[in-house]
Amino acid sequence: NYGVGMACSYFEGYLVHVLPSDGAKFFGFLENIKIYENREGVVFPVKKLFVVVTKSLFSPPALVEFNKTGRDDLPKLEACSSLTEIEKDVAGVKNRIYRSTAYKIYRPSAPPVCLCTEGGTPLNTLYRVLKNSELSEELAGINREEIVHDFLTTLRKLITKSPECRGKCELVYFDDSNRDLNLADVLLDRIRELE
Amino acid sequence: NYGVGMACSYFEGYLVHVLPSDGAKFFGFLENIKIYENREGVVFPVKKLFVVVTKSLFSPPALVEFNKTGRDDLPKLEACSSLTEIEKDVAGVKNRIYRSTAYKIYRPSAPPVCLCTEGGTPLNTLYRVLKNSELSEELAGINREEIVHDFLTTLRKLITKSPECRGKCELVYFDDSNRDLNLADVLLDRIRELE
Ligand SMILES: Nc1nc(=O)c2ncn([C@@H]3O[C@@H]4COP(=O)(O)O[C@H]5[C@@H](O)[C@H](n6cnc7c(N)ncnc76)O[C@@H]5COP(=O)(O)O[C@@H]3[C@@H]4O)c2[nH]1
Repeated sequence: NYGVGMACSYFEGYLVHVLPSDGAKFFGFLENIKIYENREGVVFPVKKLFVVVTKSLFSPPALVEFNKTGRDDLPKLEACSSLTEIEKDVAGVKNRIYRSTAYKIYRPSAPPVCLCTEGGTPLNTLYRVLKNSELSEELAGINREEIVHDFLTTLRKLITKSPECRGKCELVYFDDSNRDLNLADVLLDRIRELE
Repeated sequence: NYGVGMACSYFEGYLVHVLPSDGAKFFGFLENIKIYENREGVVFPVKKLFVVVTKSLFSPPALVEFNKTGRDDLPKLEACSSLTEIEKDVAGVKNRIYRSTAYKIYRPSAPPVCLCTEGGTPLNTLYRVLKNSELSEELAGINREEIVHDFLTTLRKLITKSPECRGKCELVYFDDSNRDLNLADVLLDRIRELE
């Protein structure tokens, strides 16, 4: 089951590296956010990794591409610098680097809001696989809605069951085919729910 | 089909980023090796990325762990520094870093041999998933041999079909349950075949 497999791989191959403390030099995601807050003089109202999963599976290189062009009346995302990197030897690659990006949401009549967010990488990779006709025949018969549903359900379960990852990651489903929706607003709503 | 899906994800989520030129500042894997050769004053007899796929699915953090301890009569791997990093914005993560490791194989009565090699990361992630009893129920009924076979077969096909990746990646199957086998020797044999 593709969605379930992707969620397991994302959890064990990524979240497990970036969320918990490693007991040595990496103090964990929450600590990483606090270090950034002190260094940059900002505040993250919600100290979680927001993973944006889209209906199309696609995630642009930078989430700012989801902003509505020419609409200064709407909140919009802007990328800031990266949080402190995590460097570890993984499967033969020495000093493999895991890096998360801080974003600001600028609002027309309120102060900006900081958060750590990114796209759902395995789904974006699948999007690229399906676009590549050479590859897509290998995965014929795939149902995107089912994959997104299985990915989200399985990942939520895995995160909740893990004492070290629970409460540090927020999954945000975004219907990028709906032109009335603005990602920055969807993220602001979720932040308000969690504050 | 898990093995097929992993091969597609590894190809489209990794090999496509690190093997071809990106038409701008990254000149491709071959160029990357030549830069390293000039900088470090070494020669890579075979300028390919050697991906080591094991029977157990496990890849240690550094491939040197496959060396036979206390056997100075056998060739052994030693990790060197990394090749030049590739930095690109991917799925909302700004400046995500992709980095490959150069290794030397030291031989008891011959000069050392340089190569760029690593483990098959997606299989190592699956190994960790299966070890985690919370996750393994999600993937019950998995047959490791079948997964390795499907992963290798699919990946070989994808690499061969791609003009930009063809000839730049060598897949090496290593039966890590066979104590008579030494990974450094298996890699040397493959290098001799390809020289
Ligand atoms: N946002 C984000 N940042 C990261 O640094 C990162 N690293 C992994 N992942 C995602 O977690 C999952 C598990 O990763 P794994 O390493 O087993 O497979 C990876 C791995 O086998 C290989 N790969 C990707 N990046 C690297 C890398 N830098 N070095 C070696 N191998 C890599 O290609 C597979 C697919 O990668 P992505 O399709 O980018 O998404 C992965 C995957 O869904 C990441 N996601």
